[in-house]
Amino acid sequence: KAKVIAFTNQKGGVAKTTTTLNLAAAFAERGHRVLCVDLDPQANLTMSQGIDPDSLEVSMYDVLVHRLSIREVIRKREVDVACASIDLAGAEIAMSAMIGRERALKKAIEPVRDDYDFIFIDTPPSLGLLTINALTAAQKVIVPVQCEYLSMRGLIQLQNTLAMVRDELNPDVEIEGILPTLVDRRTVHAKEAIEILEENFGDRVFASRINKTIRFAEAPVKGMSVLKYDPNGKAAYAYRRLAEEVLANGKR
Amino acid sequence: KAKVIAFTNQKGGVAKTTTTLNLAAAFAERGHRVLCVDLDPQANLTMSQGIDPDSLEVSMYDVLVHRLSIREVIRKREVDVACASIDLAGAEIAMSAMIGRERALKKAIEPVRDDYDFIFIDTPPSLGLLTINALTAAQKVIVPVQCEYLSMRGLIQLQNTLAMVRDELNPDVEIEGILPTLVDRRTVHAKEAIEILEENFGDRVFASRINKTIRFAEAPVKGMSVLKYDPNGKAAYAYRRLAEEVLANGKR
Ligand SMILES: Nc1ncnc2c1ncn2[C@@H]1O[C@H](COP(=O)(O)OP(=O)(O)OP(=O)(O)O)[C@@H](O)[C@H]1O
Ligand SMILES: Nc1ncnc2c1ncn2[C@@H]1O[C@H](COP(=O)(O)OP(=O)(O)OP(=O)(O)O)[C@@H](O)[C@H]1O
Ligand SMILES: [Mg+2]
Ligand SMILES: [Mg+2]
Repeated sequence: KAKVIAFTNQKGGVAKTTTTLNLAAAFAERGHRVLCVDLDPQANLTMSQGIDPDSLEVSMYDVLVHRLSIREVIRKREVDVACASIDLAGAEIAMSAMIGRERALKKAIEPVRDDYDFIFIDTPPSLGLLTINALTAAQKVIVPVQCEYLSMRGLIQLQNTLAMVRDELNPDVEIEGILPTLVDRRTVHAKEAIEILEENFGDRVFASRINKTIRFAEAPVKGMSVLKYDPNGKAAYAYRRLAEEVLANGKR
Repeated sequence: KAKVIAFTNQKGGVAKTTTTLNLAAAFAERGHRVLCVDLDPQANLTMSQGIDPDSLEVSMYDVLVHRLSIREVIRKREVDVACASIDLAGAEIAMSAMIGRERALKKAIEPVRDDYDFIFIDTPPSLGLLTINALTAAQKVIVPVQCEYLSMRGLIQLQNTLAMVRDELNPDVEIEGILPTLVDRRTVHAKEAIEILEENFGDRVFASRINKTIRFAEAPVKGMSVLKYDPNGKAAYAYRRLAEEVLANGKR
């Protein structure tokens, strides 16, 4: 049965999508079968694999709201992608009156859990119903954090939300790790921020760091992960190292 | 009567909050009376003026959902701030059944429009009901855009949403300008992205650019705008220049 990991942080632009896709590609490179579920109406993960969300007849919206089989929205690329489209922006209102609205995703991925080793879920920058669905379906959560003040402030709220999900919907969900991203090693601000992270979260902060490099912005234009776009570069190496760390943690 | 400007882009982390606050500070420096309305449950603008959102009894949530007077949630700092709190995360569901749910903000700011020259609205990274409220209350929209592929892709969707608001809710709303932010002048990727912006949006792209500098991440820690934190630095200068450009456009 696949292990389900959600990539969550309500702060915008902290590399949730970049981390979901590139960690998945690093896992696939090591021979693991990985499904990426794009749960963001912006459909950035879908776009980053070269798929045009506007060309899709059906998407994760139909899976959640009309109980369409998730197999109908999976496209095979470097990894398998369960595609999003802008329709998802209407999912929260459409689902608000549904019974079991928080478990729709958990139910939808159950039938394919034997087909994969890992299922990764990319979430929108909010703590609304779509993200709650991801936290209810997941066993683990990876929290990308930009090492800046505004991004760090949001972590307290994320922990509160996670505690609520654990009480009401999913007793098993826990933080796999907190990932410092968009790190600019030249600034004191980033160093101080990482120190604060480690003081507050201890060993739940990954040893791996993802430094800033323009390669991450270039790769999505080509519809590729950085592992495919620049296989021997620092960007690819950073996510391979994170993959090792996450897989090693899993064995403990 | 105050001119109302919304700062909107559903892409996360593109400097919506940073632009709202620092442009407001630049306007205030020139003697204009400015109110900033924080409509984001993350309450980053509220935090960036040194106000702890968790200490607030009431916030913009109560203004929208319980029709509390907006004067009750305004705090005076470098500029006046109508504060947000995490309660706002529940506003969309609480308002989904209300009659006139899209006009709640427009009605709420009407009584204070004579007290200010400008009212700026910071929005969350989504095109949900809170952002629709901002677009319905505003005459103009400033769209901060990070010069990267994923951020640019979202502009088409934003234009579609704006057209819908114009048809159904607010015939006067139009784009004041598109602001290239987080610009790293060293990369080809940013140069190419700005060229694409100008090809598609012509003179609606501001001449002003906001370059990357760590000062922007440092200032919120002190609860200050960059104009107060580093008054003679490049960061402050960039927003003063934008203020000149926006004010000059307004006179045309
Ligand atoms: N390590 C990095 N170095 C440089 N740029 C990066 C890095 N990681 C991500 N980026 C770029 O930063 C931008 C934000 O990343 P991304 O879109 O993955 O964040 P997100 O958290 O998914 O955003 P949103 O909140 O909008 O969903 C993208 O343009 C991406 O290409
Ligand atoms: N020109 C700049 N140079 C460097 N850093 C910047 C710049 N503008 C903003 N930042 C930093 O980038 C991060 C994102 O900016 P900000 O929070 O204003 O974006 P946002 O669009 O409001 O994000 P969200 O979508 O989460 O609301 C913040 O940590 C901010 O300090
Ligand atoms: Mg994303
Ligand atoms: Mg913001």
